[in-house]
Amino acid sequence: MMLIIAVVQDQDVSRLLTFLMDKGYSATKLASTGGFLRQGNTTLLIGVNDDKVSEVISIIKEVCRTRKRLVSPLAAVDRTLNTYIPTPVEVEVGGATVFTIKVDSFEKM
Amino acid sequence: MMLIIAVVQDQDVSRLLTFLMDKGYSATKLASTGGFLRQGNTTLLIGVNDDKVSEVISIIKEVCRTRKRLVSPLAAVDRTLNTYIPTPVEVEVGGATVFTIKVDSFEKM
Amino acid sequence: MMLIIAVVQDQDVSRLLTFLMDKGYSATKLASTGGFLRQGNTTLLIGVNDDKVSEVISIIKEVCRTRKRLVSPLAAVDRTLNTYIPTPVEVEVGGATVFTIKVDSFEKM
Ligand SMILES: Nc1ncnc2c1ncn2[C@@H]1O[C@@H]2COP(=O)(O)O[C@H]3[C@@H](O)[C@H](n4cnc5c(N)ncnc54)O[C@@H]3COP(=O)(O)O[C@H]2[C@H]1O
Ligand SMILES: Nc1ncnc2c1ncn2[C@@H]1O[C@@H]2COP(=O)(O)O[C@H]3[C@@H](O)[C@H](n4cnc5c(N)ncnc54)O[C@@H]3COP(=O)(O)O[C@H]2[C@H]1O
Ligand SMILES: Nc1ncnc2c1ncn2[C@@H]1O[C@@H]2COP(=O)(O)O[C@H]3[C@@H](O)[C@H](n4cnc5c(N)ncnc54)O[C@@H]3COP(=O)(O)O[C@H]2[C@H]1O
Repeated sequence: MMLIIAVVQDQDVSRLLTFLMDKGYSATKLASTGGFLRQGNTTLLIGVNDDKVSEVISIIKEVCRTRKRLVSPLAAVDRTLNTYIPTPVEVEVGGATVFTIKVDSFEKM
Repeated sequence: MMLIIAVVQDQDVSRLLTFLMDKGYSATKLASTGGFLRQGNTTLLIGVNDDKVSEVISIIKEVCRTRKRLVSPLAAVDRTLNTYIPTPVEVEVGGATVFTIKVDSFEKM
Repeated sequence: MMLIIAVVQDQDVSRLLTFLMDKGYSATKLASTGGFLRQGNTTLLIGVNDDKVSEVISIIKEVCRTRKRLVSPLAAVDRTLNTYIPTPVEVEVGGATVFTIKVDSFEKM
């Protein structure tokens, strides 16, 4: 058993869950926030048998899109700058950040 | 040190935490959502010494109940059906889904 | 790759994220609740290369403060007492509780 922890963009979550559920997988959704942009995103916990990890990862790859976000630089530039810079900055946010962790034991009760 | 990640139903959380706290355990609660029913549930993080894992799991087993949920089929049936089926569908939700993961290092500061 | 799961107090989160982002680290924030005090706190997921774990832990140590919380004993004392005790109880809450877990595989997509 492996636990996949995937941080994805909110816009992809519903479609991703539909794909995963239709294939018989189970998942749990946690509302989260990005540490850099401080904007909402979603963290999914997906427990799967070892031999299914690559299928789940390819579903995530298929569904989750990279997007560019315009960010007010006040939140994102180097904090040592004292002057106020009005022009927005473009930051690319990847489709998904995925950690796969070995599960020592799994039980449903 | 092991980290127990337990997905439980909201109705059992308060009693479960009381039991765990009374036994001197510590836990952190995360609000979560089921991937299939898209309804609220709770994910608990419980860090315990290796030799206490089975005691915590038996407390979870004792407190967390299996329940049947009536679900409007629109959210739950096979998406290939085009016709609208008005009768609700019963889905059994287990008391707890529990992942136990080895902790490489643990520190309180 | 290691996944650091750090439970910290809300008051330290913004400064901690600023420190971590400025050093080029990435993190995801989850709103959480303490199992004992039932008060809000924050759980951070921080994926780092193995050789950077100790630097991240020392940043957490530097930023996160231990605080004393006054708690109405109704929520915290032994439940077998029937009498109502009006005087508040002081509970010390540590700066951070940190679990470090080995990551089997990591992927950005
Ligand atoms: N210290 C830093 N300096 C400069 N640019 C930075 C930065 N940290 C992040 N970024 C950039 O900002 C995007 C959004 O990051 P955020 O932290 O809001 O949202 C992140 C975060 O919630 C999560 N994430 C990514 N890597 C992570 C890691 N190693 N550990 C935990 N969470 C991670 O995935 C989301 C998307 O990450 P992604 O890498 O695709 O996209 C990132 C990256 O392009
Ligand atoms: N391997 C795993 N990884 C991560 N989280 C997991 C997991 N297995 C279970 N969970 C979590 O535990 C909740 C209860 O699962 P349970 O299997 O008892 O009860 C489930 C199961 O009886 C059924 N179900 C779940 N996924 C299904 C699917 N793909 N197809 C058909 N039925 C499904 O619906 C009930 C509610 O599921 P829901 O997703 O709303 O809520 C799930 C989900 O949040
Ligand atoms: N092994 C573990 N697994 C998962 N999460 C963990 C953990 N150890 C600590 N945490 C998380 O860190 C928060 C602060 O814990 P700390 O031990 O510094 O500070 C604790 C501790 O001094 C005390 N405490 C916790 N559990 C207790 C218990 N069963 N009996 C007596 N005192 C307890 O109350 C303070 C606040 O606890 P609270 O639960 O509200 O909030 C906890 C909890 O959210």
